[in-house]
Amino acid sequence: VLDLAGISKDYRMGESLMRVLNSVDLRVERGEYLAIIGPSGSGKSTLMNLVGCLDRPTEGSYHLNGKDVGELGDDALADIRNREIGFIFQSFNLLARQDALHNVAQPLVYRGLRHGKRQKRAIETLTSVGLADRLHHRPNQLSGGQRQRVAIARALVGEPALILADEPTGNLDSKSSEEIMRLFDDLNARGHTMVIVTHENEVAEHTRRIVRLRDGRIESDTPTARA
Amino acid sequence: VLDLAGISKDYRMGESLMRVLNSVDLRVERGEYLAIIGPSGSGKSTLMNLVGCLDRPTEGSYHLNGKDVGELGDDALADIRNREIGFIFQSFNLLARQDALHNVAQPLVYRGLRHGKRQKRAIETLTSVGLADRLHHRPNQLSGGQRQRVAIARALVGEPALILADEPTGNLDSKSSEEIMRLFDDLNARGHTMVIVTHENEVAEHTRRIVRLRDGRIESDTPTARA
Ligand SMILES: Nc1ncnc2c1ncn2[C@@H]1O[C@H](COP(=O)(O)OP(=O)(O)OP(=O)(O)O)[C@@H](O)[C@H]1O
Ligand SMILES: Nc1ncnc2c1ncn2[C@@H]1O[C@H](COP(=O)(O)OP(=O)(O)OP(=O)(O)O)[C@@H](O)[C@H]1O
Ligand SMILES: [Mg+2]
Ligand SMILES: [Mg+2]
Repeated sequence: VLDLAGISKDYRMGESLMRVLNSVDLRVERGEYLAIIGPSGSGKSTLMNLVGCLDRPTEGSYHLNGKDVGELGDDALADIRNREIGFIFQSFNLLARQDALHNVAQPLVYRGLRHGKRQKRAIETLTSVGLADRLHHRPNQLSGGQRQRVAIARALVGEPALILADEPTGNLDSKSSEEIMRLFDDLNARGHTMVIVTHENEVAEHTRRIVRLRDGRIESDTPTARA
Repeated sequence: VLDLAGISKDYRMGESLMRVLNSVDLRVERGEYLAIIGPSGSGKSTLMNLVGCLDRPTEGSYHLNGKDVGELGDDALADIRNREIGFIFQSFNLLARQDALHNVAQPLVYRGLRHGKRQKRAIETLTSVGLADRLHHRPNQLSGGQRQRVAIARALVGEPALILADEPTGNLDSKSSEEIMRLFDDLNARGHTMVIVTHENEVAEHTRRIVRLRDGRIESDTPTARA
C-alpha cells in the first residue's frame, strides 16, 4: 500500500543544501503495524510528512495504493489526505479557536457526513480517548496530554485505512499511553495500516516491525517479537 | 525557597467554575531535586505556572525566597521570572521568527550582558544540548526534539537559581534524554533547585523527591531511592 523508492529530501539553508533524507526505500503492505524509531533529528517526521502527502520529496518515487503520488496535483493530494489518511502530528496542529468537539468533527465534513452524524461520531471518538468531559474546551483550555488526545481522536474519527502517528504518546502518562495503544492495536486488528513514530520502547513493542532511522537513512528494518 | 500554602486554582468554563488545583501545600528548600508526576490533566502544568510566577492562584499564598508573590505587581513578577527562574514549557514557546541562537541569547538581555558575551554563552549552552550545528535554524526548520532542546537551553543559559521543567524529555530519544538528565544532575550538584514535571520513570529516578498529583490534589510526597 506504501511504496517509497529512492526517496531523498533536501532543505535549503542559506547558501547550502541539507540532505535530511537520503535514498530511503520502504514498502508497507496493507494491514501492517510498523514503528519508526531513531535519534532526534534523524528524519522521522520528514519521512512521515512525505508518506502523509503533506510534502513532496526532492528525489525518488512514492506510490500510495498503486497511484504515483508525484504525478498528482495539489487538489488530488489534498483529496487523498482527507479521505485515506489519518495523521497525528508531533505538534498536534489543532484549530486554536474551536473546541475539542469541533476539531474532531472537522475531518468528517470531507466524508460527506451530515451534522448530527458528525457530532455523534466525534463524541464517540473523544470518549474513547477519555475526553468525554472536555468536549467544549478549546486547546488553550486543555492540558498538553489532552491536546495530544484531541489530535489522536481527530485522526481516528473517520476510520481512515492508513493511520500515521508522529510520537502520539509523548505527553501522556503511562495509563493514558496504554489506553491509546489498545485503541491502535484494535484498529490494526480490524485491518487498518498503522505507522507510528515513537521514542518509547513500550509503544514500539506493540508493533510487528521496527524501521530504524539514523542521519536520514534506514539503518535497519526488522520484525519484532510480536511478528 | 518555595512555600505554597492552601493553593487553589479555578477556571471559568461558561456558567460554571472548574477547580483544577485544590488546597495544595508544597515546601521546597534551596537545592532540592524534585519530580512532579500524575495523570494527564491532574494539574501539573497549572501548578508549575503558579510556581513560575506566570499565573496567580485563586486562593492561598505563595512565598518565593521569602517574598509574598501575591503582594507583587506585574512588573515585579516579570522581574523575578527573568532573573531568578528558568522555565522549560511543555509546548516550548519559542520565538517563531528568530533562530535558535537568538532564542537562547534572549534571557541574557535581562541580565545586562553585552552582545558578545550573550552570543558566547548562548553558543556554549546550545552546544551542551547537542545543537552546535543548528544555531541559525528557526523553530520551523528544527525537529520536535531539537525545538525542545532549544527551550531547555534558553531556560539554562542564565544559570538561574530555580529551574522549572515541564516534561523536558517528551520529544527526545533515550540518548538525548540521558544527556539532558546529566545536565540537570550537574546543575543540581552545583546548588540549583530543580523541579521537573515528567511522565517518565527514568527521569523521576534522577530526583530525590517525588510529588504525585491526582485531580488537582497532592496524593503523596515521598523521597526517592536517591534521597
Ligand atoms: N525546513 C527545514 N529547513 C532546514 N532543516 C530542516 C527543516 N525541517 C527539518 N530540518 C532538519 O531536518 C532534520 C530532520 O528533521 P525531522 O523533524 O524529520 O527529525 P525527527 O527525526 O522527527 O526528530 P525528532 O525525534 O526530534 O522529532 C533535523 O536535523 C532538522 O534540523
Ligand atoms: N484555561 C483553562 N480553562 C479551563 N480548564 C483548563 C484551563 N487550563 C487547563 N484546564 C484544565 O485543567 C486541568 C489541568 O490542566 P494541566 O495543564 O495543569 O494538566 P497536566 O497535569 O499538566 O496534564 P498533562 O500531563 O496532560 O500535561 C485539565 O483537566 C485541563 O482541562
Ligand atoms: Mg519528529
Ligand atoms: Mg502539562
